Amino acid sequence: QVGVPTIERIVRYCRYLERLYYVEKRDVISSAEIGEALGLKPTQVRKDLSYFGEIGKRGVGYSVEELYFHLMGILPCPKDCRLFKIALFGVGRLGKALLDYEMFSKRGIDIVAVFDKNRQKVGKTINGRYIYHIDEVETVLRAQNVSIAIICVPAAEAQSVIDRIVGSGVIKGILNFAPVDLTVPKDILVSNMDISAELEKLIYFIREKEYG
Amino acid sequence: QVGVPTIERIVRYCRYLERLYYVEKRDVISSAEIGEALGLKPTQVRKDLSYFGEIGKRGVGYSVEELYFHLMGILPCPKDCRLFKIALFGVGRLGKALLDYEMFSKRGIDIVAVFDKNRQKVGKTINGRYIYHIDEVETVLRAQNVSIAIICVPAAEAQSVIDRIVGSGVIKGILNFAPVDLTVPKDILVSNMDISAELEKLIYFIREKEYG
Ligand SMILES: NC(=O)c1ccc[n+]([C@@H]2O[C@H](COP(=O)([O-])OP(=O)(O)OC[C@H]3O[C@@H](n4cnc5c(N)ncnc54)[C@H](O)[C@@H]3O)[C@@H](O)[C@H]2O)c1
Ligand SMILES: NC(=O)c1ccc[n+]([C@@H]2O[C@H](COP(=O)([O-])OP(=O)(O)OC[C@H]3O[C@@H](n4cnc5c(N)ncnc54)[C@H](O)[C@@H]3O)[C@@H](O)[C@H]2O)c1
Repeated sequence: QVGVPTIERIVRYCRYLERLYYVEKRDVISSAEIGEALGLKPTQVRKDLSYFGEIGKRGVGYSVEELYFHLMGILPCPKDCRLFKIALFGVGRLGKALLDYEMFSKRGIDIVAVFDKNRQKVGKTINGRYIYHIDEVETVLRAQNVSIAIICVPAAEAQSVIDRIVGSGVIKGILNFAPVDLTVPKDILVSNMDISAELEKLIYFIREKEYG
Repeated sequence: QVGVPTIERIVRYCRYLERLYYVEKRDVISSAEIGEALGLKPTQVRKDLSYFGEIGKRGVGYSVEELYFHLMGILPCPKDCRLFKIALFGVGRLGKALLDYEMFSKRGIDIVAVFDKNRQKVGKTINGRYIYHIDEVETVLRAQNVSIAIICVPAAEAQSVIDRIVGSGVIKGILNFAPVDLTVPKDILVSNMDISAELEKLIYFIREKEYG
């Protein structure tokens, strides 16, 4: 069983190596250099990279091409991601920014259904997707075989939206932006996004650098 | 030197314990239960919690109150965060959603200046903040003593905005949402946000659970 932090690091290695491979056309890279770029200890990098199979040579470093494609094999590729149909709830500022985000199609993130409760938005289309009313959630999620939900509704509405989504019986994972703790059955995976935590981390490291 | 992943876990422990302390009014918690809730191995939890000083008792677990306030002491508290003035670039859908995000003020995240290049937006105010034109960036960042920038401009514009920000000489950290790799001097910390990576991680763990 691989833990959440390991996969988070693998995603970061992939993003970093993608740039080295395609943009900087680098051939070789050491665990020390990867660690330096990503704020990780070289021992952690070596441990991670050997967890999924031996690919580096001591003293020489890793082949960027070999390492990149080896790690990409661990993560779901765009083709795999596309198998998971996604619904987005709340077509407000954040929801619209996500619907228009160019990286989603590149990574195979396929948002097939969009929901809102505002009668002036329902029935329109946005970026080619029809906006359903929240009352249609059960039928639409089943008909479109949706398994992941992105929550972009106000905090006060989030739990009631979740209860309806869970009631559809098809959801396996939730990416939640609403600043509330959601109560969800144990078999559904929830990932809570909080941009303020990203800023707290940034401030921690700036202080660390300034005052050591 | 504490690594980035350790601080990421500390932030997650704090959010989790905040709920246990204030909402569920729990007294004691074990490393196993923390690990279960956050997708971490209990050994990793124990290692993290002992890194910053001994607080638990073998066999009994940790006092939720003691642990919560101990960990909160490691992270910048709202009062500390408020010392770091923040500027946001790009008052579009994402920028507006961030300016209106209620958790920022709760965590001491203080966005003092906002910039755009669209003449129809410049000169207006949003959530009480005046929208400056990007051409005023050097003067305003210095005058307001800004040290952190949040980038919400289109990918094609991001590097040129960064170059101007760096030119001001006061920026120490950048939270970047634009889907491009930014070239930034080594002494400036950059944190790149990518929601598609969050969804890739979610899909990885759903697959792991389904097919093991
Ligand atoms: N996690 C983060 O870092 C972060 C950052 C910014 C905003 N947010 C959060 O994201 C959410 C959306 O923010 P926003 O600025 O886009 O808000 P918004 O008000 O612009 O949009 C909310 C949308 O949700 C819709 N809605 C309300 N109740 C609904 C329901 N029951 N079912 C379906 N749709 C419903 C509204 O009609 C509206 O279109 C908020 O909860 C906000 O706090 C989180
Ligand atoms: N990282 C993620 O997960 C994620 C998710 C959604 C969107 N995004 C990205 O966030 C960015 C903003 O997205 P959006 O939907 O809000 O776009 P948007 O078009 O609604 O807003 C962009 C804003 O930037 C302003 N702008 C353009 N050039 C500028 C410049 N040189 N200086 C100052 N302001 C300038 C525009 O006038 C506009 O107000 C895009 O790069 C998008 O790809 C990232």
